Amino acid sequence: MGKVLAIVSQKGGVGKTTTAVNLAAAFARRGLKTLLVDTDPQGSVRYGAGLRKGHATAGFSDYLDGTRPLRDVILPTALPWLRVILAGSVSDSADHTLYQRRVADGTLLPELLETARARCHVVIVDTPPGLGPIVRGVLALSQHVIVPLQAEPLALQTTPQILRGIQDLVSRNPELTLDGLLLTMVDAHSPSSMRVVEYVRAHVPRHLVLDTMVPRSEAPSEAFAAGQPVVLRDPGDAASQAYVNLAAQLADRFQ
Amino acid sequence: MGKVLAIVSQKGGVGKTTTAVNLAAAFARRGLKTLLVDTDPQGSVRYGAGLRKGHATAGFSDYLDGTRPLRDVILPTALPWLRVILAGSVSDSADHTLYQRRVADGTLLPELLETARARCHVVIVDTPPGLGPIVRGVLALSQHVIVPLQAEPLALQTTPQILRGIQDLVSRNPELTLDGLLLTMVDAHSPSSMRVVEYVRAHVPRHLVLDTMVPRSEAPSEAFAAGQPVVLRDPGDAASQAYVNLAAQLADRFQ
Ligand SMILES: Nc1ncnc2c1ncn2[C@@H]1O[C@H](COP(=O)(O)OP(=O)(O)OP(=O)(O)O)[C@@H](O)[C@H]1O
Ligand SMILES: Nc1ncnc2c1ncn2[C@@H]1O[C@H](COP(=O)(O)OP(=O)(O)OP(=O)(O)O)[C@@H](O)[C@H]1O
Ligand SMILES: [Mg+2]
Ligand SMILES: [Mg+2]
Repeated sequence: MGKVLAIVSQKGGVGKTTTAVNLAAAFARRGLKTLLVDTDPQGSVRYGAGLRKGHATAGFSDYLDGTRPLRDVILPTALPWLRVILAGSVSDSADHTLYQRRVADGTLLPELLETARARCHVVIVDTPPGLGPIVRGVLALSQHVIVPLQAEPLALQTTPQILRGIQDLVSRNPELTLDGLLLTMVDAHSPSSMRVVEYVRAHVPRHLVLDTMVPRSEAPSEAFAAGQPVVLRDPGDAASQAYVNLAAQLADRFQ
Repeated sequence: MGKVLAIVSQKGGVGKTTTAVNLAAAFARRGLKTLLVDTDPQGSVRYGAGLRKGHATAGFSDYLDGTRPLRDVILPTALPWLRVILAGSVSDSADHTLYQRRVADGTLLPELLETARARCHVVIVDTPPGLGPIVRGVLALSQHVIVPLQAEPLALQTTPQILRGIQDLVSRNPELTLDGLLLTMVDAHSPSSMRVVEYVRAHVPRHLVLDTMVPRSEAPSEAFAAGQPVVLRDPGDAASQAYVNLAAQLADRFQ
């Protein structure tokens, strides 16, 4: 039985989608059967997952509202062991209230994850920023969660609140463990960025901070422009190597 | 009668809070009576608005749930014409469902904005990432909206959706105009960042893109670490100057 790994943060723009896409690709490269699911109405996974040209755009929201069966929304990618479910047509609508309710209250998300866990080693779920109904609905059904923490002073200020929110959600789901905070966009040339790293290493309990840190780099942004995971597009880049190392470190939790 | 200016984006981490705080400080420096309201449960405004040490932390959410009167939550800052309303105790709670409902459906937000418009030239409202009930509730009562657009390929990919969402919200409120997209974190040394700028200038109708662009700079992050708006802490910095120029360009819309 595979496990569900959610990527969550209340703060926006911290690298949730970048982490979800690249961890998924790195796991698949190691031979883990991997499914990547985009629950964020923004639908950013679509732009970075290495899908084939002309791919279908129906996704998770179309499965939830009953207009598409599951097999229609599971898309192949450039990697044999990586499949992707996009956010779907919710990305084209302006009002997400109904979609949020379906994620939080419906029975289709549990069914989807049960089916996926039966067929895969790991199901990685990208989520929207915040601790709203979508994130709560996903975490209620997850076994693992990683919280990207951007190495910026402001992201640090809101960390206690994020940890409190996650602890609250972890307490409601006995199967859920916090794998840790993942420091992202660590900029060795920026004193304020390095102060954040030092503060986290000194003040957050060691078991809550992943050893791997993802450095700030041009490559993830260029990979999005090219529509691919950076671990595939630019494997020699330091950010790519960080995601590959992270996958190596976490892989045995999912086999 | 003053006007309400909302700072909105579906994408996270694009500079909404940085723009709200610095535009508010720059307007106040020009002598406009300015109120800055934080409606985002993350409560990031608190860390960048230049509040006095030991300031009260009750705020907008405490006014909404009836535990505080308005005069208790309006806080003075280092600038005579700038007052701030923080997010308040919602920042300390893990579940924001009730808070979201109060913002979207209650009568207290309209009352607060009416009172503020009677006393100020401009009320700047920071919002959480997304197009959820808080953003919709705020935009229904606003006269102006600015959408920060991070000069990154991925932020560009989701722009059509953000513009569609905003157009939908603008169509529901005849008083609301989109002042424009504000390009932020523009990195002259990054080819992918400059490609985003060129693309936006070439493809988005000119009247929808503000002339001012905010360059990527260390100074806004360091200003958050110091708890102040960057326009006050480091007025010579290029990002500060961009916000000051933007305030000069927009000021006559609010007097
Ligand atoms: N290591 C890195 N170095 C530099 N830029 C990065 C890095 N990782 C991600 N980025 C860029 O930072 C931006 C934010 O990343 P991303 O969209 O993955 O964050 P997010 O948390 O998913 O955002 P949202 O809250 O909007 O969902 C993107 O433009 C991405 O290309
Ligand atoms: N011009 C800039 N150059 C470099 N960094 C910047 C700039 N403006 C803002 N930042 C930094 O980028 C990060 C994101 O900015 P900010 O928090 O204002 O975005 P936001 O859209 O309000 O995020 P959220 O979606 O979480 O509310 C912060 O760490 C901030 O210090
Ligand atoms: Mg994302
Ligand atoms: Mg913000």
